[in-house]
Amino acid sequence: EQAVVSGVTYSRDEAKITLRSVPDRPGIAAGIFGPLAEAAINVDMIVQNISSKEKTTDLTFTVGRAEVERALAVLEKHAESIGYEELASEHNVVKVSVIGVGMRSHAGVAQTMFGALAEKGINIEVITTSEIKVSVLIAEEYLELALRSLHSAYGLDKV
Amino acid sequence: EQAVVSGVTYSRDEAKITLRSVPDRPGIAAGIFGPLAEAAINVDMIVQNISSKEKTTDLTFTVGRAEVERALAVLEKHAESIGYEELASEHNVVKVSVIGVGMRSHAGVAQTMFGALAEKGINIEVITTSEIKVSVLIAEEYLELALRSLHSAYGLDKV
Ligand SMILES: C[C@@H](O)[C@H](N)C(=O)O
Ligand SMILES: C[C@@H](O)[C@H](N)C(=O)O
Repeated sequence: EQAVVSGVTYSRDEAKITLRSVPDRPGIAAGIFGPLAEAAINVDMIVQNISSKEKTTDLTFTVGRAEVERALAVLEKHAESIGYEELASEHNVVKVSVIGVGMRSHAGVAQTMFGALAEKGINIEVITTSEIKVSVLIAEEYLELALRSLHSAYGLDKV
Repeated sequence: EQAVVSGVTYSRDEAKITLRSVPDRPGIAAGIFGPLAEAAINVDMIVQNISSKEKTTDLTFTVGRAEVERALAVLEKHAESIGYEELASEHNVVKVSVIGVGMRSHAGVAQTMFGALAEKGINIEVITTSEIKVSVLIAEEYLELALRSLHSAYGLDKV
């Protein structure tokens, strides 16, 4: 499984915005991304997990740092129709991704990635995956340390 | 933006497992995927959002339906070291993805996707994105309706 990982990438220009406790019913997600699309806000990651017993859930997305204020203003304008409890945003996060083409399972790649970050005391704030990638958001101050640890964990630093 | 979407894909063999309220500190995610990788469980999606004020968060992943029981047994064995409050699983979900190569922003593609699902009363349970895709988990019974609605929303049904 290890041989599968071909590289580690990152993006510094990420700020995350979280809508806390949105109602878990059809139309809410459309009511969030409709106004953002109309305001031509460039959204990168979108992450939502299943709802709680109270039938609400948090929805997080990332934008370039220059667009945070504008995105927050759009959401505040539509606060009533969306129905979130609170908006939270954080500028100092970075996205780090491990790329593995042909991964049969994410578990092995994730174990190595999460283990390497844990050894250095780097907390994982958000996780998403695609067929060929595992991506996390971490605090920006850990970026260089994370990249070095991941390169060595996957043996990518051997020439 | 619309011209960007090239296709809609889906996967029926998905069951989701959620660890409720895991502690948000380094090492927890590694402590979940280590045992799963060692048990050779094939993990597909992994989704985690930022933590709550109580410094806990839910972590969801998907496996093939045939592996749910085995994955739950692995997690129950490590319940103490991971520290989740509760395990939840659901068999009848499917993953539906919209593919858009060269998407500058996910907002437009997401608006159309989420809007098309909302119109048909289809609730979105989980959302993740990658550079070229927006993926959601929905209830299996809505699969055919979702695929038809998305094909027509993106004009993919025109020959
Ligand atoms: C929370 C949000 O995703 C909601 N479930 C919807 O379908 O829009
Ligand atoms: C919740 C889990 O992701 C934790 N933050 C970790 O770093 O392992």
